[in-house]
Amino acid sequence: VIQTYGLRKTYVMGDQEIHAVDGIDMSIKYGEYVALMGPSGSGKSTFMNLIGALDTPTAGDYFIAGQLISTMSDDELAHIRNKEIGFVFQTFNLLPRLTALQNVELPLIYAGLSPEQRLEKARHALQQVDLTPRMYHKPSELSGGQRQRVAIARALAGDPSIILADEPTGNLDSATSNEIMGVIDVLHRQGNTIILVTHEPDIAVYAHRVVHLRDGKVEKDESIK
Amino acid sequence: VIQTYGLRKTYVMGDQEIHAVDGIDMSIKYGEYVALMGPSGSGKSTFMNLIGALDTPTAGDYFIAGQLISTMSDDELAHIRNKEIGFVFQTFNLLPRLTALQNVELPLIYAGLSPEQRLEKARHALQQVDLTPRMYHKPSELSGGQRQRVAIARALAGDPSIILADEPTGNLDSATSNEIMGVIDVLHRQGNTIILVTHEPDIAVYAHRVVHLRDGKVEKDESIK
Ligand SMILES: Nc1ncnc2c1ncn2[C@@H]1O[C@H](COP(=O)(O)OP(=O)(O)OP(=O)(O)O)[C@@H](O)[C@H]1O
Ligand SMILES: Nc1ncnc2c1ncn2[C@@H]1O[C@H](COP(=O)(O)OP(=O)(O)OP(=O)(O)O)[C@@H](O)[C@H]1O
Ligand SMILES: [Mg+2]
Ligand SMILES: [Mg+2]
Repeated sequence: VIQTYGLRKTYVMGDQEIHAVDGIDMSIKYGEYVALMGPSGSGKSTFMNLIGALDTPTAGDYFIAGQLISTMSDDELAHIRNKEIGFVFQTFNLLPRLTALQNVELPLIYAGLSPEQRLEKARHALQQVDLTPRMYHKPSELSGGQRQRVAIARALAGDPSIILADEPTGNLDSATSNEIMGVIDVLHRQGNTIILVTHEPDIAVYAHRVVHLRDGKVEKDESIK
Repeated sequence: VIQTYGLRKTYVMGDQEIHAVDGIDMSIKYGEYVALMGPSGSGKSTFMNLIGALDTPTAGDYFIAGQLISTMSDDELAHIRNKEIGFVFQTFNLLPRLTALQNVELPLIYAGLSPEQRLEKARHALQQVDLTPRMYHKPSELSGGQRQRVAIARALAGDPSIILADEPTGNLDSATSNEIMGVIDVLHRQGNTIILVTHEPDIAVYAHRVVHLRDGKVEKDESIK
């Protein structure tokens, strides 16, 4: 479902070139569960933003569901980002003036659901991450782990078929982490595709395949189940 | 060096009262190394903000170095926050328009150092967290783990005697985490006081005492060395 050829993202700063993603060929099948690991600064978030259609590559091709992303219209891209893909950001990226509930509802507005449907799906997603008592809080009125869980709920609320999660458990205690990984497991068994960035080996073991990045390139790609 | 009696922080939302910190008596000696653990939302960050003099309690007393914080002048409080305490925030709290180097220099301006001294201390702190090649980047041009390391460097640059670190390794791979914990270890052996919030048992083991919070109260307090 995801196919990249020679994918590159280069930043130019002054006379320096930073090859955040330095030529990645990757093929991820429908229903796969991949963990993406690698040192700080190795290009994981940059790569995730490229495959989430949230950023454009400097070079290389990226096909999603067989279609070349660079040839898609704005409507098609918006559809991919909001309906097909659920993205959990490493730094959460919640809107500060909206409540947790409103933040989770946001992608559902693009999906064209009625207000009643949106409310019901958003409430359900917040319940899945154990945040029902906090749904009217704004991000500044939430703990770090609670904000992370709102970001997770927002990614899952629209039932996307591809889940891209960038370090979704970094601010969570182990009990809550395991709960979240359980939710993701269920989504995987329902046939969805999961790509998860993590630094923690205890989280990576939930995946079926682990890809290691270093300096913007794939260093290792192994099956673990 | 840190003493709290019946410390409370209550948030009122509508007709609901949230007891984020619900009566904490804690005594931390000079040179101690304490890990603070507990579930998401149990009050760890709120407690850290209170003892870091970044927030005022709803009730209770807090003594730092024998002095009652509620009787301190603004100057004395500013001195405590910028010179005595180094604080690593859970969500980094970097200024987006400043470079990594400028962000790290910020607390040193309060300390009244000359521009040359500030530059040298800031560069040294960034080198300790392995970020020299990135010191002219702004936060938006840094990876999650790099931003976390800037936040750490900023906390350490002014050689504070009390280090309050709220989940300082959440976004770091294990190699970098161990490096950072090594730096903190050295600071501890130099006689500084360390209080570290963490969810990870592998990080908590560096401490000599572990305090567990639950629902804003101390649930357990044990020596581990
Ligand atoms: N401004 C606020 N208004 C209302 N409630 C708040 C506010 N700030 C924090 N809270 C609540 O206080 C509780 C404690 O928050 P705190 O940030 O201290 O938790 P924590 O232990 O650091 O959690 P985490 O491990 O997720 O970072 C949470 O339930 C949170 O929702
Ligand atoms: N806008 C930018 N300008 C310049 N360099 C950038 C920019 N954004 C990212 N970088 C650099 O690209 C590299 C890869 O960043 P990326 O965020 O993908 O790393 P990462 O693997 O997610 O790291 P972490 O584990 O710390 O989150 C880093 O070295 C970073 O400094
Ligand atoms: Mg990242
Ligand atoms: Mg916290």
